[in-house]
Amino acid sequence: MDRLLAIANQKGGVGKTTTAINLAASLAHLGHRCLLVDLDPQGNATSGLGLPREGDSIYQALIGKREIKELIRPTGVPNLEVIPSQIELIGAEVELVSLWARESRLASAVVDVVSQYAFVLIDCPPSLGLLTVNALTAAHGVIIPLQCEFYALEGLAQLLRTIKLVKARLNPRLEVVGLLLTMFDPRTTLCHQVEREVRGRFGDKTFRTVIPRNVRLGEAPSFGKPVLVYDPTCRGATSYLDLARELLDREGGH
Amino acid sequence: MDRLLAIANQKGGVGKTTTAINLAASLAHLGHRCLLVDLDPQGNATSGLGLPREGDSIYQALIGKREIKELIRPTGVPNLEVIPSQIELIGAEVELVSLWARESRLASAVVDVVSQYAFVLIDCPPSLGLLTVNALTAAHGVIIPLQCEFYALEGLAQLLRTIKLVKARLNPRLEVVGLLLTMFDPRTTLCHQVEREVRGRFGDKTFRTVIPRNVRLGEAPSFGKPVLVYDPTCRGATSYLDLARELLDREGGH
Ligand SMILES: Nc1ncnc2c1ncn2[C@@H]1O[C@H](COP(=O)(O)OP(=O)(O)OP(=O)(O)O)[C@@H](O)[C@H]1O
Ligand SMILES: Nc1ncnc2c1ncn2[C@@H]1O[C@H](COP(=O)(O)OP(=O)(O)OP(=O)(O)O)[C@@H](O)[C@H]1O
Ligand SMILES: [Mg+2]
Ligand SMILES: [Mg+2]
Repeated sequence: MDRLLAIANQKGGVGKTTTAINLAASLAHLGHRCLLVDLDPQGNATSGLGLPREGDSIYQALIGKREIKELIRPTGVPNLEVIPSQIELIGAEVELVSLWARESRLASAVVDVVSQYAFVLIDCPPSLGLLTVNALTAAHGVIIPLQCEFYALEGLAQLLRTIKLVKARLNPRLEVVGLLLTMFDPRTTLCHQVEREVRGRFGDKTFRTVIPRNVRLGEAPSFGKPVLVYDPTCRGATSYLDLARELLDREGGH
Repeated sequence: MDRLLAIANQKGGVGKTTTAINLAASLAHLGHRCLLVDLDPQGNATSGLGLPREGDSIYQALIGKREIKELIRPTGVPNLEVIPSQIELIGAEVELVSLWARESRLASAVVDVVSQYAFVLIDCPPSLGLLTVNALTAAHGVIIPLQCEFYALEGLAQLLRTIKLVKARLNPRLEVVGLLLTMFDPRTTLCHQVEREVRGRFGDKTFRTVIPRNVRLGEAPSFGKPVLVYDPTCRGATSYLDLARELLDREGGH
């Protein structure tokens, strides 16, 4: 497969990290080798998998100091490895500005490892700055987690514009793989309204799988484990497993 | 009073915009003139109050093209005015880097309007870049909205470090006014654990008022209204009114 997917949305708190960790862990559980790249200075994907946010990180690869191969860490979950983030990454947004080929630093760094994995997933920070642009420039596709809220819908147009710009100028193969509805609470009309609007506007581009609001997804990171390991039978775990299967169906055509 | 407060937390989706809009509206409702500055390129505070995200915005004041006085807009809520955001603000993070006194552009821009309001509140984007640093450099105090989740606690140390740095080098009067627990769901043990941890560590710096998870807070922005106008009797509205009263008590000492 060797598919490289960015998990991106500049709106904060929509479930990017939760999707990156639990989709990667689900694909790994189904037997596919996965690499998760934590491109967010907050380092939530790193700590959510129980790794320390110290030592070398993706930052060193972006500024050309380390090979990506040297930064890969095991996670304790079979078939899942991670490239951690570190607080220095905060400076990268500004430091990258003056470097050559600043938008494609990540793309050229990952090129020699992508073929060793079925999937490489990139967790993005809540912004459309140079870190997210690097992820979009490196990626084959983008998964857009979307909370069923008003503000989440508002930001979508800007995100899709940015994806179009990256596709036109930096990465012609970039496609939107799918929009993923997250933290869905069927008791609220707001969620149903947003779902109707998103499926109406984006049709098949919207994953059939919907991730329900489930407190176990919020608890799992404090134990440094994906939800599939923390509580395999909860709805949070089964919904991300469903998402992994749906993604494999969609990607199967490639 | 003329207090200038930043609403900041680099963790995404913790309730910064919801707090900025509804605290400002509650203070206005209690008879205090308020100005809300939308410093987030997403422009959620602008649209959450029913204003268009077009035309001139705080961006023009940061780069020195417009006076802040010219950017003030009415909101339809008595005693509440807003300085809107606009998508150009996305570029400001990078553009400000090379300007003189880049950290204090906002501080020098607001200085002639602060005295006309009892409170000026600044809604910050989910990052610790130059926009948030500008807000911290201009502010008397910081309110830190905190979701009762694991990742929210994780980012706190980095935010407090940044506040300390700004206080030491750019703005000696900067204080943490309080940590505000948001989206609190009493049915989950996670929320109670986080509350115990935060009150244990920060004591009186934690507001007594806790904002419950309440779907009306998510619905109100789609009508362009603060929750106090959209549904004055709901728990979301009464909790922000309580917060405003508690803030007035705390600030009363100044
Ligand atoms: N389906 C869900 N049900 C319940 N809680 C969830 C769910 N998905 C995510 N969460 C929790 O909601 C919070 C926000 O999710 P997450 O951190 O994954 O979003 P994000 O988009 O990565 O945020 P940021 O913009 O800060 O990077 C986290 O505390 C997470 O544990
Ligand atoms: N107490 C609450 N109960 C229910 N929903 C809430 C509450 N507070 C905020 N929300 C909703 O949760 C989402 C996140 O809140 P909000 O946008 O205010 O956070 P933020 O910190 O400003 O996000 P960002 O980091 O993107 O700026 C919004 O859709 C908002 O309507
Ligand atoms: Mg995240
Ligand atoms: Mg906001």
